[in-house]
Amino acid sequence: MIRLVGVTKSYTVGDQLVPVLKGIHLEVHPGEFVAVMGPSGSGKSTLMHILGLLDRPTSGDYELNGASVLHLPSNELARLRNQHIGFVFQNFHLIPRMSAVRNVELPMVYAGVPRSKRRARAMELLEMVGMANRAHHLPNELSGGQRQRVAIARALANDPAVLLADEPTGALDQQTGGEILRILQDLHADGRTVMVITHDPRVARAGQRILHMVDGEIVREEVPDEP
Amino acid sequence: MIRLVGVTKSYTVGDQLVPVLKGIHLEVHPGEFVAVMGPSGSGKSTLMHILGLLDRPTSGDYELNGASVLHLPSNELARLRNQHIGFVFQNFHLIPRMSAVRNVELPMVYAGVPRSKRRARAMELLEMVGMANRAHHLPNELSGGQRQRVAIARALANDPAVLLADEPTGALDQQTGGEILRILQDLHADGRTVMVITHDPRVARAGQRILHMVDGEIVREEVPDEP
Ligand SMILES: Nc1ncnc2c1ncn2[C@@H]1O[C@H](COP(=O)(O)OP(=O)(O)OP(=O)(O)O)[C@@H](O)[C@H]1O
Ligand SMILES: Nc1ncnc2c1ncn2[C@@H]1O[C@H](COP(=O)(O)OP(=O)(O)OP(=O)(O)O)[C@@H](O)[C@H]1O
Ligand SMILES: [Mg+2]
Ligand SMILES: [Mg+2]
Repeated sequence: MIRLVGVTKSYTVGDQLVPVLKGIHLEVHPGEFVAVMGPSGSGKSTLMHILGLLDRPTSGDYELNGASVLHLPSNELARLRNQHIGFVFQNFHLIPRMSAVRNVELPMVYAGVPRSKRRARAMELLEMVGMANRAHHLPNELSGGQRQRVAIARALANDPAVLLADEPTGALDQQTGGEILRILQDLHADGRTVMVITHDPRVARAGQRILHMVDGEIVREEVPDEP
Repeated sequence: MIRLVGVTKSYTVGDQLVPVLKGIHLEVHPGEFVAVMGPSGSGKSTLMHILGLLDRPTSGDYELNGASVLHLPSNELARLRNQHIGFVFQNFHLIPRMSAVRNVELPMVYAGVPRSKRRARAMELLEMVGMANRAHHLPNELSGGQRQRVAIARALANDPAVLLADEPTGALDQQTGGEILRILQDLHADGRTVMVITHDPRVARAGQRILHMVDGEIVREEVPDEP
């Protein structure tokens, strides 16, 4: 159970205060598939970074299974991030000097998974996203959509209960995007909680709920029709 | 007049030869609006880098207004790139330590434009893409779609005759993407040559021709119906 209560986030740029999240109230139940849509700059990625324990709110609270995460020790936050939450970044954040397969293995390295098991699982995940034949390419030897797919594979490395994906099909053609959507739906069908930021109506409609953000607030909740 | 004759491009990864472009024949006439579509990894960005004089073919020729560019001295190539071709990169390539407005000014610095003129034009371009209120933010203080819009503004800095845009609306919501498409259409209406790689059918339909790439080749040309 993911719960945000009165979450705000502001940044300081020079001497300017830039308010970005202006009071977010949000509940995501275990096993839910939630989509988040909204204009460029409305705060979607900022919200997802807070949910992914990659950033802290300026004010308000974040409860995970009834307990506030804001008071957890940093090693416990790191463990949650590494093993329970898979995060697909909007700009991928692949390690430039590591090949695709080694990028996918990295979360497993942190989790202490043995070498041979890591390699087998990483290749299996790359296979799933159609990237097995580019396993040894560096990120700068991959196309935009290929990097995106490696980032998706990496997010799944430790088989997380929660998947947070920031525009996971943004760099993909219609067909490849459809394949990724099916993967997200399969992960959801297996009981995982999936939250996706997307500009693609087809991905949003796959959700059980669509949260619409404008200017730092959730202004509307939509329940798509059964497909 | 842009002309590619039998262009191939291959890379070496480890001891593997990776053929990426497999014989491209292409003509783009002055003032044309051409869209390029195709699956992730099919060679679109590689093709555009060659067209933008950012990369050289492995074999074949590239003629610009009847003369081969492959034999031009590097300062002449740099001048063409800086003043005649605007390039919007798929992953934006903004300078991390420079603010949005200084990133947009950079091509004008290379072209020797005086300081006050540069600042005025850069702010005007940022205004056009809805980014004037983030002019002094660094790239890491901007959302994904905001970086994309700054990259578009920068490509237009020296008022190029040719605009090459690699998925210019990929990170944008429907509405902002529509605004960018209108900008591309206005630039085209003013007589510029516009070539856009896109996964968005709405952008592709704005073109006078759509080139479909699969596995390193142009397999089909489509003429969209009049809108
Ligand atoms: N580190 C930062 N410092 C200052 N402002 C920031 C910072 N990070 C983000 N912002 C601002 O916060 C706002 C929201 O950014 P965010 O990345 O959450 O938007 P978004 O909804 O994901 O947009 P997009 O659809 O373009 O990805 C933007 O206006 C941005 O300029
Ligand atoms: N420097 C490189 N070294 C090796 N292979 C490369 C290199 N750059 C690109 N490639 C390969 O070339 C192929 C085409 O890449 P390109 O970036 O042109 O694809 P694309 O059509 O733009 O894809 P996308 O829609 O995902 O952006 C890919 O299979 C990629 O792995
Ligand atoms: Mg974002
Ligand atoms: Mg590309």
